[in-house]
Amino acid sequence: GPRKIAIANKKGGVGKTTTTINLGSALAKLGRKVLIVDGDLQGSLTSWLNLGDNVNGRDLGAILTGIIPFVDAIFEIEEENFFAIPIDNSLNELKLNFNGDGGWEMALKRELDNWPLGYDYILFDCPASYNAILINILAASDEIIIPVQTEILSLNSTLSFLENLSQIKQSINPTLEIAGILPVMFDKRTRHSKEILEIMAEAPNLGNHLFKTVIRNNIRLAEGPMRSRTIFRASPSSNGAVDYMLLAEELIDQENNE
Amino acid sequence: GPRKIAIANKKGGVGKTTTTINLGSALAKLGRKVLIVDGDLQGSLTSWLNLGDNVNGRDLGAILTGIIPFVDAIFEIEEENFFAIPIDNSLNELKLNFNGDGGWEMALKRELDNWPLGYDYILFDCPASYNAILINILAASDEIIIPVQTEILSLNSTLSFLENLSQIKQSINPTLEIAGILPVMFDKRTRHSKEILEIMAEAPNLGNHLFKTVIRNNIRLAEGPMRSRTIFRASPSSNGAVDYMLLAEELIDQENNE
Ligand SMILES: Nc1ncnc2c1ncn2[C@@H]1O[C@H](COP(=O)(O)OP(=O)(O)OP(=O)(O)O)[C@@H](O)[C@H]1O
Ligand SMILES: Nc1ncnc2c1ncn2[C@@H]1O[C@H](COP(=O)(O)OP(=O)(O)OP(=O)(O)O)[C@@H](O)[C@H]1O
Ligand SMILES: [Mg+2]
Ligand SMILES: [Mg+2]
Repeated sequence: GPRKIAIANKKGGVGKTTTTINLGSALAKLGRKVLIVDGDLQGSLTSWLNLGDNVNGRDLGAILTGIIPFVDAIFEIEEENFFAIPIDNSLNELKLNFNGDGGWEMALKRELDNWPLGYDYILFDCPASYNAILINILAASDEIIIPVQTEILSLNSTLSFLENLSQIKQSINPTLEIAGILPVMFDKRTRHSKEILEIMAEAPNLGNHLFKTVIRNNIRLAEGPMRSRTIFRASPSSNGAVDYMLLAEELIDQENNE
Repeated sequence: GPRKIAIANKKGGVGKTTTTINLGSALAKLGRKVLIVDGDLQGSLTSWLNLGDNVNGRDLGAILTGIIPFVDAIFEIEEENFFAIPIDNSLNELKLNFNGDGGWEMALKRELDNWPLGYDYILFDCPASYNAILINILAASDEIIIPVQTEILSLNSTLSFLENLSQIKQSINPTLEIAGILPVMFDKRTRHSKEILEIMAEAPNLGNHLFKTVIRNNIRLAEGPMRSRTIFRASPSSNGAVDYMLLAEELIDQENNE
């Protein structure tokens, strides 16, 4: 079945959404069939792809609460092999805490196990908050990619997130593996960025999971969402496009080791 | 009583913690008595100030669940007029949703109303997620400062956050006013940053709340937390120090208009 990968970190603003969309697009360009899912009530992925107006009840929230099956929320986006599930950002997070009946954490997993899906990759854009949606995604995923900005606040939160993950593995999903830890917004002009990348490489439980690819700080990546574009449509020869294509290739290389 | 200000935005990584600590320090330097509170279970503020090891049950979580009174969680930090309340980041957010008895949203407000506190400013560092702690803070605060990175994803989330705020005002706290919207990480070298700042200035419901002060992108601000320092101790003559001092002066100017 598909590789189901959560793109997650409890630190905010570390490129979770940027990675989900641009890595997804790169994998689709390399011939993989890719589904990306907006798991963040903030709805950055949904608004980036301009899906907000078409949702009409076909979104992740409707899947989690059992109103529609998984396949009914899938939208085609303008590239080959590339599909998305939006989120309705008017959902109230506090009300989503499912009415406490057994197994609410497994609502998404049950859906995914039921539907034979012809995808090679399903990427989930995760919220920074520890809520019912994040739990569902981590329970349904096999792997996790953790973007980390090369700055100290991001590193500290990530170390604490790695501790949380081992608790989540024990209680919710023992099979969850780290596909990789991804340095992002790296700026070789600043000592701080280089210092933090060095600390990451040497940190136990972190260094051994680092991707070879480093996503460099590149304003083109921030401009992409202006006209609902991936980095490949907005600036195909930019550092951002090069880096996310390298990451996709590195992920495909991992397939042979699975 | 003190000005109680929430530093909040549902977009992640927009400088909420950086603003709480550095604005707080600047106000303390200008002679105001300042208390900053870590309201984010991620605990960036707590770890920045190296308070994590001393918490021993004296934190915001213990106040919200009624275990200790507000004043028992106040720690002195190494500057005059400057105090902090940490958070224990092992708290489980899903369990914090108070056992549903009436008025859990007002737990913090009740505490603050009970304790005559000699502070001029109480600044709350807010989480990016819509959870019970955020609701408590927004119910207890009189004002809100909204940091916005001058990039499109941040602007889009902020516009949606402003819509949420009017719902929160109606249901939880009609007195909550916007003290200001703060452009952060502004980089005059990029067209994108300038373009977004222009859009912000012209956007209805946003432009009229913009602070005159703009916080420029400055790596010194990212380095501060390395040795638990505010920008004033880490790099007193940097752009970051200048900008946060200007913001503090602008906030004090507002006092006369209150
Ligand atoms: N490599 C990069 N270079 C420059 N800017 C980047 C890069 N990656 C992301 N950005 C920008 O940084 C900001 C944060 O990225 P993004 O919104 O994708 O992070 P996130 O982790 O999804 O945030 P949130 O916690 O709000 O969900 C955005 O404005 C984005 O455009
Ligand atoms: N003006 C600035 N210039 C450069 N870097 C900054 C600036 N303000 C904040 N930063 C850095 O940007 C990152 C995000 O800031 P910060 O963690 O304060 O945001 P936040 O909104 O509190 O994030 P979260 O959503 O995770 O709570 C941090 O690494 C911080 O050091
Ligand atoms: Mg995001
Ligand atoms: Mg923060």
